[in-house]
Amino acid sequence: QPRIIAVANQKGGVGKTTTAVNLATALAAAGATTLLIDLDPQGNASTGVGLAWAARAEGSYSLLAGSTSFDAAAQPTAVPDLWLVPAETPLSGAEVELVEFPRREFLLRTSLEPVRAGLTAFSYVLIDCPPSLGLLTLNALVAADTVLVPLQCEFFALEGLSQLMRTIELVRRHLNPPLGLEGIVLTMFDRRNNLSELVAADARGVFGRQVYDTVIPRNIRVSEAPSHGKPVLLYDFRSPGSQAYIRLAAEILKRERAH
Amino acid sequence: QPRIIAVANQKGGVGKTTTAVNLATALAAAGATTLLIDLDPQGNASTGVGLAWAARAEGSYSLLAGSTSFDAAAQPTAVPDLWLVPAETPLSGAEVELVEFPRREFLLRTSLEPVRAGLTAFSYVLIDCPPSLGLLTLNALVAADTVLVPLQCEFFALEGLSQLMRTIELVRRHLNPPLGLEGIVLTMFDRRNNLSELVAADARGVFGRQVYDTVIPRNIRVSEAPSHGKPVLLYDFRSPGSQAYIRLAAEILKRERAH
Ligand SMILES: Nc1ncnc2c1ncn2[C@@H]1O[C@H](COP(=O)(O)OP(=O)(O)OP(=O)(O)O)[C@@H](O)[C@H]1O
Ligand SMILES: Nc1ncnc2c1ncn2[C@@H]1O[C@H](COP(=O)(O)OP(=O)(O)OP(=O)(O)O)[C@@H](O)[C@H]1O
Ligand SMILES: [Mg+2]
Ligand SMILES: [Mg+2]
Repeated sequence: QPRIIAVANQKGGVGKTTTAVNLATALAAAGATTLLIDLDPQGNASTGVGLAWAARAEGSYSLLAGSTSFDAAAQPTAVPDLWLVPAETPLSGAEVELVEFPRREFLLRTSLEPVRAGLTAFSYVLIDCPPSLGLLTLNALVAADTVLVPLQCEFFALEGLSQLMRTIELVRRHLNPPLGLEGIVLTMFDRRNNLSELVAADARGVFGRQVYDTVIPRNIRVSEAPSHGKPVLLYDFRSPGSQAYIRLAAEILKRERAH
Repeated sequence: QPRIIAVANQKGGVGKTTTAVNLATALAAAGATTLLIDLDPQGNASTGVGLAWAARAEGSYSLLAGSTSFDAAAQPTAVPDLWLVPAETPLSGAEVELVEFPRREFLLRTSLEPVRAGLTAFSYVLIDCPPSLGLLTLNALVAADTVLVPLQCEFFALEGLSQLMRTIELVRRHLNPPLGLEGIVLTMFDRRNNLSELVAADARGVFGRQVYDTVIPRNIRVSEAPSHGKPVLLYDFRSPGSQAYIRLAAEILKRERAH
């Protein structure tokens, strides 16, 4: 049975896609067959693993709408043991369209039944969410076992955390009781900037061990990698960004074994 | 008659709020009485001008729902000649709630009738949008005369531009025919990072003079200012960030006079 993790934060630009793509790659490299689901209409995760727009005919929109099977929506990527359910163009209209559907928050969870039942080879499923708490993110939170929260080391990002935690609690109470917090990962940490230290200290003060020891540094190679259609692990393996995501994967695997 | 400008981009974290808050402050400092409308449930623009959550009883949600008048929703800020319509907590449910309303895309435009009719002292209205192309951003695009697009100098942000332009074109064709492009402003430009140069060259290649000459540099003082509840112009007037937003205001005022 795979572990299904929603990578979510309604604050924009905090490193959700970068974390989903590179953590998925690092988990696959560690031998855990991984599925990445792109649930953001921007389609950045699909771009981040090098999939052209022309190759995104079936994906997460078709799954939500129930117009395709899971097998048709998932495809292999250039990264060994990493599979992708891409985001197709119609996903941008889904938030409004899905409002009328019965059990609209359960559409993704239902479509992932074969995965949840252990009928596929996946050990991990990561869902990249859009920057909002609308129906797409709700679908991810209902389909997931846990939530991984990238937290950019900036003030606005810290301010938004309480809103996200309230939403997770609401989902736990009304839609998905076993939903847990996988952890909080500090991203774009800049040693030269006091603010990063302040935000990190604040987050650890409130969330303690739920914040990973591994911190992702701000690293130019990370932001260059998507323009080459590659996770940073493939673009520049030795970069501080790649090494941080490899350590993050190791920490997540270690914590899971400990439970 | 004021100029109503939507500050929009569905890509997250590109500097929408930072641009809306600091450009509004610079326009007010230049003698143009300005209104800032916070249409993002995160409420970052309200925080950015120093308004406590307790003081956000009436604002953009009440305007959309039609439960308050414009006069009750707008309040002065600590910045002379800068007024704010804050984002209240219920705004986070508005995207789903508004779907059922008749003329759901025109709710903001209708509530701003007194402003549009020149019955208020405002010369400029800036609307800070959330990172999505849902009903809140659509309301802003329908209420606005023009759209100001902050473009972060990163690859994912550039990729998202065509989706935004398509949406603006759809709104122009079906909902708000005179909607124009105010301009594209390059944000978080980092001289040490090749990627910034590449993105800037690409954007100017495609959009030409629609990209402002003024470029906003990545500047730590800009990201520190919100934790002090102040626009960067008040937090550190001499910083490169403040000076860039002052130049941007001057360029916008100059371009408007030229038309
Ligand atoms: N550690 C890092 N160092 C440098 N740049 C980074 C890092 N992590 C992410 N970035 C860059 O910052 C920008 C925002 O990251 P990303 O797009 O992953 O965030 P997001 O939360 O997925 O955004 P959105 O809210 O739009 O979905 C991207 O251009 C990305 O390349
Ligand atoms: N020129 C700059 N230099 C340094 N930091 C900046 C700059 N502009 C914005 N920032 C910081 O980058 C982060 C993202 O900016 P901001 O929140 O304004 O983007 P946004 O597009 O409004 O995000 P969202 O999509 O969540 O609404 C913030 O923490 C902000 O303080
Ligand atoms: Mg993303
Ligand atoms: Mg914002």
